[in-house]
Amino acid sequence: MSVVAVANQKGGVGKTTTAVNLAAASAEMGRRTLVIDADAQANATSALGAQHASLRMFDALLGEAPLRDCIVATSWPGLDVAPSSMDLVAAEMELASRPEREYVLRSLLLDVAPQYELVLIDCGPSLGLMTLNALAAADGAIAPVQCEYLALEGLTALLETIRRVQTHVHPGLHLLGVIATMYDGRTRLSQDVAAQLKSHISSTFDTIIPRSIRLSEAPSHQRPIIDYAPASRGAEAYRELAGELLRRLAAL
Amino acid sequence: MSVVAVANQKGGVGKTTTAVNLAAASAEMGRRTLVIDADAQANATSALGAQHASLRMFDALLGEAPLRDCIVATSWPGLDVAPSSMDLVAAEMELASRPEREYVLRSLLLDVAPQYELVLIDCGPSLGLMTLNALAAADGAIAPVQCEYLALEGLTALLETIRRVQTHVHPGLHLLGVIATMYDGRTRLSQDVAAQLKSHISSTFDTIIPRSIRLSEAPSHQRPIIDYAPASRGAEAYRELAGELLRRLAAL
Ligand SMILES: Nc1ncnc2c1ncn2[C@@H]1O[C@H](COP(=O)(O)OP(=O)(O)OP(=O)(O)O)[C@@H](O)[C@H]1O
Ligand SMILES: Nc1ncnc2c1ncn2[C@@H]1O[C@H](COP(=O)(O)OP(=O)(O)OP(=O)(O)O)[C@@H](O)[C@H]1O
Ligand SMILES: [Mg+2]
Ligand SMILES: [Mg+2]
Repeated sequence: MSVVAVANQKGGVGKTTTAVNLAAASAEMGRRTLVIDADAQANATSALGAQHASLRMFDALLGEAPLRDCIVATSWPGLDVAPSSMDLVAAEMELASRPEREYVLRSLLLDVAPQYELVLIDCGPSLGLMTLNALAAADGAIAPVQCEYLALEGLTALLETIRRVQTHVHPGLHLLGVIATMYDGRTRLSQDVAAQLKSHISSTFDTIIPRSIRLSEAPSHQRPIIDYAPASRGAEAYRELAGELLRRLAAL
Repeated sequence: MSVVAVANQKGGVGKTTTAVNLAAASAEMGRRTLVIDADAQANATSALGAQHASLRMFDALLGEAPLRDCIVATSWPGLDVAPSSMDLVAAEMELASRPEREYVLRSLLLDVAPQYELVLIDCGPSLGLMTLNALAAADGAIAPVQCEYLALEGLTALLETIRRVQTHVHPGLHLLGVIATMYDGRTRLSQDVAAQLKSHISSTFDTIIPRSIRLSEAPSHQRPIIDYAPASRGAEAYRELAGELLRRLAAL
């Protein structure tokens, strides 16, 4: 089992869109895949149609139920999701006073390890305890970065956090790479930001995710892009990215 | 002095863009205006060119310096900013254990009340203690909502939080309204979301902020839109929104 945390404290950069669509592309290739929704907004949960589940990550994190009971199958073969809810905010506060508080998610995942080949953890726009749990549980971190100026600014803080987690919490964590998202080739801003990513951060993925209206429509239909618009540029890009990710994981 | 919190826990919906550009439009109209950057990402700080300031909100919140010493003038007459920094995360954790922890910002603002007619507080993508401080200090809250499906989902949680603050923390807080942002008239999604906002939330502002590349370029030049592209649709929209906001504040 490989575990990948999708993280970036900057808001709205495409974390959920990346976690959900990478997972769907991975399942389409026949890999048993799990999405962990580690964000109280529960966007990954609704993007995969699991918003009516009764047990959630809140229950697993506070030990009310084993993680495997909180996992639901989605409509797409080989793709499961551990749904979230707004009370994850309360769970995070509760965990803050516990010993080993960064390792709670990591130990929960041991319970389901034999059943999945890939686990993708969708983090919220924060570097708080839930994101730390995701990074401590992960073999690798990937950071979507919107091709906008303000998103570039936050990158240093994110890379610094990953370094700190590697030093103090989980030395086995790798930065798998950053992903340029919402790239609009017609604008100089997108071109500049994507070029800066490639030149400053050697692990930048080759695949660039284009800005595409189909990608932003898909969650309102609660379907991943490979189902909502299978031949679209967005679907192609996430299939390509899934291939690149799996190659980088295999090389770890 | 009127204090307005710009809040929404959904990431990337245009909180910083709205706080910065509303403030600049208000100063352009001759109102002495202050932006408080209450987000550790410090995007409002850099969008106004104040990233090299020495004292920050961290210092004021922990009582190391009075708020008035942490405020810097910007290049635009009548517009000041209280800059933020990444260590605001640490300040938030430190405040969590104090009595009256939600009211720290509110009491700090009393110190500068005579000098400003309008204060805009830029909140980060969270409903944590800093955002609570902003709501407890505010006469009104405004919520930018991106014209996308996932942004609509988070609205219930935000309105619920505002109600709870009104009941338990600050009964004088008003929801001034939600603002449709990044509206792209060519897409059905934008039209649907904007229409849903107007029909479900009576306080939705009439002004709609269009998606405009000039708006996303302006922060990389560290200038508000009314200076970077004064005749653009983005500048016009924020001037119009500033007028609408001031009318709503006057009617409180
Ligand atoms: N490549 C893309 N093209 C067009 N729209 C996109 C793309 N990727 C994401 N979006 C849309 O942009 C918005 C932000 O994306 P998303 O919610 O995935 O970001 P996030 O980083 O998970 O946000 P948060 O910080 O709130 O968790 C959503 O409405 C989404 O549908
Ligand atoms: N109307 C608009 N048209 C085009 N781009 C916009 C518009 N408003 C904001 N942007 C861009 O979209 C991105 C997100 O906006 P912004 O950073 O203001 O959102 P935010 O809600 O403050 O994000 P966070 O949740 O991280 O604090 C930025 O890169 C910004 O420049
Ligand atoms: Mg998300
Ligand atoms: Mg912001």
